[in-house]
Amino acid sequence: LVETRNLVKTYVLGSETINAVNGVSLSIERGEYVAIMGTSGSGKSTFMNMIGCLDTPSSGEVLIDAIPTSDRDSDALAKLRNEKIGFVFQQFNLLARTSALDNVAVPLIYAGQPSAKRQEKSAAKLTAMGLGDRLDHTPAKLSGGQQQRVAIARALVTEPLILLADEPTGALDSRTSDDIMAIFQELNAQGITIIVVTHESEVADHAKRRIEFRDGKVIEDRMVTNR
Amino acid sequence: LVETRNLVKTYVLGSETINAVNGVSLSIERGEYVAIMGTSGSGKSTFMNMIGCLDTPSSGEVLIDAIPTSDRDSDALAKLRNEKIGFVFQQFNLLARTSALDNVAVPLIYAGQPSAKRQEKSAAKLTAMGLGDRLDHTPAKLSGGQQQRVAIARALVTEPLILLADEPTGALDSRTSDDIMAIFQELNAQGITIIVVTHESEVADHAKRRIEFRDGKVIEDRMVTNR
Ligand SMILES: Nc1ncnc2c1ncn2[C@@H]1O[C@H](COP(=O)(O)OP(=O)(O)OP(=O)(O)O)[C@@H](O)[C@H]1O
Ligand SMILES: Nc1ncnc2c1ncn2[C@@H]1O[C@H](COP(=O)(O)OP(=O)(O)OP(=O)(O)O)[C@@H](O)[C@H]1O
Ligand SMILES: [Mg+2]
Ligand SMILES: [Mg+2]
Repeated sequence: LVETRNLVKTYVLGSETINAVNGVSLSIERGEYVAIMGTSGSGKSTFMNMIGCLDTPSSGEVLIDAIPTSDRDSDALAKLRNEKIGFVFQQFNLLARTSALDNVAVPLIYAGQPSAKRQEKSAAKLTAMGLGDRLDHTPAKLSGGQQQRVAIARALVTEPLILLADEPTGALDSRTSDDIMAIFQELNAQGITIIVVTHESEVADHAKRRIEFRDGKVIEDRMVTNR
Repeated sequence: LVETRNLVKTYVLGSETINAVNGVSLSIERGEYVAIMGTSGSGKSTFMNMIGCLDTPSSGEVLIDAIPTSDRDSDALAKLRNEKIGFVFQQFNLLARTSALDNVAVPLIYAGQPSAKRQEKSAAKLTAMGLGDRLDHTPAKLSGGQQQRVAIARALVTEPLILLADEPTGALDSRTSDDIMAIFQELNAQGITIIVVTHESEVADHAKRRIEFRDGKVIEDRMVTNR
């Protein structure tokens, strides 16, 4: 479902060259549950942004459903992202002047759904995250973990085939984190492909495969036996 | 050193009232190392902002060095914050168009230090955080964990008496997190008072006292035996 071939992302700042992702080739099948780990700055978010079609490679290929993203024009890419991919950003990326409810509804606007349906689905997702009493709060009026849960709700509201979650429990206490893990487990049981970047072993332990990054490369890629 | 008496913070949004902090009385002595834990939305950041003199209580008192913050005017409060308190924000709060080096130097500008000294101290702090090769990167050109380390460096550059750290390892892998814990341990050994909000037991285990919040109140406050 998701494949990369010699994927590279390089940044040039003045005289220095940074190889954020430095040649990654891997393949993730439909229905997998993968944990991506690695040291700070090892290229995990950069990699996620490329397979999520939010960023273009410097060289190499990303293929979604066997079609290279470079073969799709920007409208087709936007449509693919909106319909098939749900992305939880490491820094949430919520709209500051917008309520939790309207933040979650944004992907449904792109999907062309009518207003009543958008409100209903968004409210349902936020309630499932324990935020039913925070629907009209803007991000500044929410705690860090509440903002993170709004970001998760937004990623799930279009019922994506592929969930890409970059540190989705970084701001959550262990009980709230368990709730999120149960939701992810349920989605994976329904066939949703999950790729989660995490530094917490409690989260990585739910995945069936573990990929480790260092200095822009994959240094380990193995199946893990669940508890 | 830090004391609160019946501390309350209430938000009113339309017809609803939110008791973010709902009557907290506690006292932290010079040199303590305290971990604050609790569920998402339980009032931890709101509490930290008040004892860090960044936010004013709705009622109750905050006393720093036995002086109520309400007895100080805003200049005196700003001076106290700048000279005695280092704050690591849950969401970093870095200046977006400013390099890592200049972000870290900001508190030294307020402290009236000359430019060469500011650059030297900021570079030293960032290098100690493993970011010596990222000094001129702006936040958008840094990974999540690198931004978090810039926020930590900035909190430490004035050599504060009190370090208030809100989820300082939320975006860090375990090895980088260990490095930060070693730095905090060293500071506490030198007499610096450390109050850290965390949801990670590996971080809480370094503290000597553990305070747990729920629904704006303290439900547990005990000394913990370190390994
Ligand atoms: N400006 C505001 N207006 C209204 N409610 C607010 C505001 N800021 C915070 N709150 C609410 O106050 C409560 C406490 O927030 P706080 O940020 O202190 O929680 P927290 O314990 O730090 O949570 P987390 O672990 O998720 O970071 C939350 O329920 C939040 O929704
Ligand atoms: N726009 C940019 N310009 C220059 N360098 C960048 C840019 N974005 C990221 N980098 C660098 O690329 C490297 C990889 O960044 P990335 O965000 O992918 O790391 P990460 O593995 O997600 O780290 P973390 O665990 O801290 O979130 C980092 O060293 C970072 O400094
Ligand atoms: Mg990252
Ligand atoms: Mg908080």
